Amino acid sequence: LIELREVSRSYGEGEATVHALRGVTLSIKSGEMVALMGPSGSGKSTLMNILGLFDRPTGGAYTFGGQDMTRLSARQQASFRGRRIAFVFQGIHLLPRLTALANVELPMSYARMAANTRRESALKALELLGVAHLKDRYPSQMSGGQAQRVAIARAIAPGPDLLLADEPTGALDRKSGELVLQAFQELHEETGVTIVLVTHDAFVGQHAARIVALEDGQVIGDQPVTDR
Amino acid sequence: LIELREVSRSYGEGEATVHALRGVTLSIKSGEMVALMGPSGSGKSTLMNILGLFDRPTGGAYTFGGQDMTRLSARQQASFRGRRIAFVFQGIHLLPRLTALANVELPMSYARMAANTRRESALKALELLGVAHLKDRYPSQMSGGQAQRVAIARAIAPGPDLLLADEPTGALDRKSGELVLQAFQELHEETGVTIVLVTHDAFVGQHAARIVALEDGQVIGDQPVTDR
Ligand SMILES: Nc1ncnc2c1ncn2[C@@H]1O[C@H](COP(=O)(O)OP(=O)(O)OP(=O)(O)O)[C@@H](O)[C@H]1O
Ligand SMILES: Nc1ncnc2c1ncn2[C@@H]1O[C@H](COP(=O)(O)OP(=O)(O)OP(=O)(O)O)[C@@H](O)[C@H]1O
Ligand SMILES: [Mg+2]
Ligand SMILES: [Mg+2]
Repeated sequence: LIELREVSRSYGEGEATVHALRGVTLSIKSGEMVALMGPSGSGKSTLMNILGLFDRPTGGAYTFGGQDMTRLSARQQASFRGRRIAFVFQGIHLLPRLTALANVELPMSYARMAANTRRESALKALELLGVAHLKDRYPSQMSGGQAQRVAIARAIAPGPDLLLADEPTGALDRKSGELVLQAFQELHEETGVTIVLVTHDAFVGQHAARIVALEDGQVIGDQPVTDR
Repeated sequence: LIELREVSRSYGEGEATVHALRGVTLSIKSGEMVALMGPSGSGKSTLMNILGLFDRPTGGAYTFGGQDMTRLSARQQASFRGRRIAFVFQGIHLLPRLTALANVELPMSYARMAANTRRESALKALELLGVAHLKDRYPSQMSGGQAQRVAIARAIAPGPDLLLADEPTGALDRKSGELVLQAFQELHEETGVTIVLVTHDAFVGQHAARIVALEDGQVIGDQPVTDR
């Protein structure tokens, strides 16, 4: 499904250039569940932003379902992403003036889903993450972990082809973290979604089928997870 | 140093009332290092906001150094906090239009520290957290973990009396997380600062001298950490 070949991303010029990614080559099959791990500053979020079409590489190629993503205009990227990719950001990013339910429904209204199907999918996703009772609250009225789970519900509700989750359990206790992993697992079994999750938690990494290790902008390891 | 007696905090009224804290009684001695742990939604951030004078309890008493905190006006609270308390928020909260260095120096300029002492303390704190090389970058130009460490440097630089850290290692890999704990330890040894940190990480909890467990707005456990 996903082919990255020698993907690079740098910021700045000359001596001050920051090479966030230096030639990343990676293939991800449809339906795979991959954990992306590595030290702070190693390039994980940068790679996720490129996968999620929020950013373009400065070098290399990115093909999704056989289509060259670097050839799309910004508008085409946004449309493609809206239909097929879901993203959980490292910093949560809920819209503060919408309730939890409205936040979860928003991407689906952009995708032009019928109102009742949208509501049903939204409530089911909130339920799965244990936060359905907070559907009418605003982001400022929730705890950090509750807001994070609403952001995750928003990502899984439309049943995307590709789910990109940047540290989805960062602000969660063990119990809520397990709820999240179970929700991903369930989505994976029901829809065959491809999942890439960034995590610092070895326990979370073990839930994936494969671990890609990043360091200093390069892939330094790519191993299946044995003995799950 | 800190006395909380039957502290309660609720939101809303009537049937919809949310009891975020239900009668928390807790004493913290000067120089203690306490870990506050508990499930998502159990009231940790609410308790931290009250300790940090960002919020008032709806019931109960809060005394700091013998002084009744609930009797202070909003302006007095802000002034007291500025001089004596430092806070690391669950969501980082750096000012996006200031560089890392400027962000770290800001609380010290409010406290009217001399410019050279301020700069020196800021650079030392950034160094301790392994992010001194990022001092001229803006928050949007840093990784999540790097931004979190700048927020921590900002909290420790002025040498506060009370350091409140809400999930300071949430977005960090093991190595950066250890840097943070070492920085707290070092500050604790040098200045005898009182530290309360919220964490979901048992490993981080073990670095404290005592663990207070919160559940559903109440203290359900309060134990010294044996065998460190
Ligand atoms: N403005 C508000 N209105 C209503 N309920 C609120 C409001 N703010 C917080 N709450 C509720 O108060 C409870 C405690 O929230 P708090 O943020 O203290 O939890 P927490 O222990 O920090 O959780 P987490 O580990 O998820 O960060 C939660 O159930 C939350 O939904
Ligand atoms: N706009 C920018 N200008 C300069 N450097 C940048 C910019 N954005 C990111 N970087 C740098 O690129 C590198 C990779 O950042 P990235 O956010 O991908 O790291 P990460 O692996 O997600 O880290 P973390 O685990 O801390 O979230 C970092 O060294 C970061 O400082
Ligand atoms: Mg990141
Ligand atoms: Mg919290």
